Amino acid sequence: TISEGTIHRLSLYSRLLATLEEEGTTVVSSRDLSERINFPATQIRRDLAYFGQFGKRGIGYEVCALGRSINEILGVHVRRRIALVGVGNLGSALLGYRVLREHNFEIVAAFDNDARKWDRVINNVVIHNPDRLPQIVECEQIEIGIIAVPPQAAQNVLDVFVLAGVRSILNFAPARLSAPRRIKLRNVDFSIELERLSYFLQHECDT
Amino acid sequence: TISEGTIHRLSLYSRLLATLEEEGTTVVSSRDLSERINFPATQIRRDLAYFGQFGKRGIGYEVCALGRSINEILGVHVRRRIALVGVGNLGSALLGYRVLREHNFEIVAAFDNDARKWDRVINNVVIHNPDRLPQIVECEQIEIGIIAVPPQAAQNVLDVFVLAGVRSILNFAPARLSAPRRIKLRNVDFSIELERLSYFLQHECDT
Ligand SMILES: NC(=O)c1ccc[n+]([C@@H]2O[C@H](COP(=O)([O-])OP(=O)(O)OC[C@H]3O[C@@H](n4cnc5c(N)ncnc54)[C@H](O)[C@@H]3O)[C@@H](O)[C@H]2O)c1
Ligand SMILES: NC(=O)c1ccc[n+]([C@@H]2O[C@H](COP(=O)([O-])OP(=O)(O)OC[C@H]3O[C@@H](n4cnc5c(N)ncnc54)[C@H](O)[C@@H]3O)[C@@H](O)[C@H]2O)c1
Repeated sequence: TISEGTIHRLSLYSRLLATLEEEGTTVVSSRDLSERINFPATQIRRDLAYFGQFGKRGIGYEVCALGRSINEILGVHVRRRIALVGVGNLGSALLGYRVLREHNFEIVAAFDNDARKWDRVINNVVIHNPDRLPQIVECEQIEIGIIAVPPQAAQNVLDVFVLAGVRSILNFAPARLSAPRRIKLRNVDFSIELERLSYFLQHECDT
Repeated sequence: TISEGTIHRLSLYSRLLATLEEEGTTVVSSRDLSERINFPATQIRRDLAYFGQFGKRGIGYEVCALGRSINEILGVHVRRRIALVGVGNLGSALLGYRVLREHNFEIVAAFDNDARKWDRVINNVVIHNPDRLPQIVECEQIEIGIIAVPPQAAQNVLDVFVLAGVRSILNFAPARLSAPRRIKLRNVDFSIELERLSYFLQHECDT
């Protein structure tokens, strides 16, 4: 099975190739790629070969074609419809995050158990009563659920998503959630990003 | 130089060891660790050995001691003081994120160029006029800056942080920023996390 690290690199390659395309570059070698994203060229070639992408000897990879292939591998050539539960500070920030559309992600429905928020529209997304989630997941063909509620409510929200047929979930709440094996659950925690900075600060003087 | 992947794994080990400690586990083998976080035991042993952490043959690692060592390597045994610029939806969510304190991160000052927000207090953090940033960075000994402003303002905010002497920066704005080599800049983009889910959805039927 493919590692989480490999999938992460695919996202980085995808973004780099999109940038190269904007810059008008048509061909790129693994070495050029390596210099721009700071991974060994051997790693890049191995990743791409794993997915059946091979450069032309002495030339490299075609930027457009490779970018398209990687996006299809990532599944971002398909519009992914998302339901968001919890429209507080974080949820509102996610609703306003334009980058999602650029990668073919669209939050099509939002839910909050604060009745004062029902029927409000933020960035063209209506906020609904959570009772309506199962029905809306079905008719909106939602494949991804985002959990942005307080930690004590998160497991309950996950259970509702699973029952409604949502197959993948991004959780922001600091709670250890349990989900059936067939569901892909990913937890997000910015403090991990801060620890990268902390590591740098701790070892700054060594370099 | 150490890879970003290794630092990321250190954060995962740190969290797992904290959990094991809470559960009352005193000794753990690389194999036990491997089963809980889904990395090969060989990788875990290699990472730990790189940092001078060796288990006892036939026994494993002492949970408390290893956890402490890893936290010192990550530099989270030191309270890291943070300044946040941009107290909109995302910034407000970050101010309310209690997990930061648990990992010894503290947002001690916030800044926003919306004058109506000045002197407001959110979670014990005062929101200041950005003009005061250099002075506050110095007297508050701030080592980490967080950028949570709209993309067109982000480079400017980074430049102010750098001038003020902040050495590491976490940027949430979707903008390609340039920073001096000595500054550690990390960009956060949730759409990458969503692409992990998209990959899963795309290949679900293969598994
Ligand atoms: N992963 C990270 O790095 C990170 C960063 C910041 C915040 N967070 C977490 O994200 C979550 C949201 O943070 P926030 O600052 O937006 O909080 P918030 O209090 O502003 O928003 C929470 C929203 O969820 C709604 N809600 C509560 N229970 C609900 C339920 N059962 N069903 C539907 N809606 C419900 C509330 O009405 C509110 O609108 C928290 O768990 C917080 O800890 C995570
Ligand atoms: N990385 C991610 O995955 C992710 C997710 C959501 C949002 N975002 C980004 O985070 C940023 C903030 O999003 P938001 O929803 O909180 O936006 P927002 O509009 O709610 O908040 C922006 C805040 O920044 C302040 N501001 C603007 N220019 C400033 C300046 N020059 N100096 C100081 N303060 C300034 C505004 O007054 C406002 O309070 C945006 O760039 C958004 O694209 C990133």
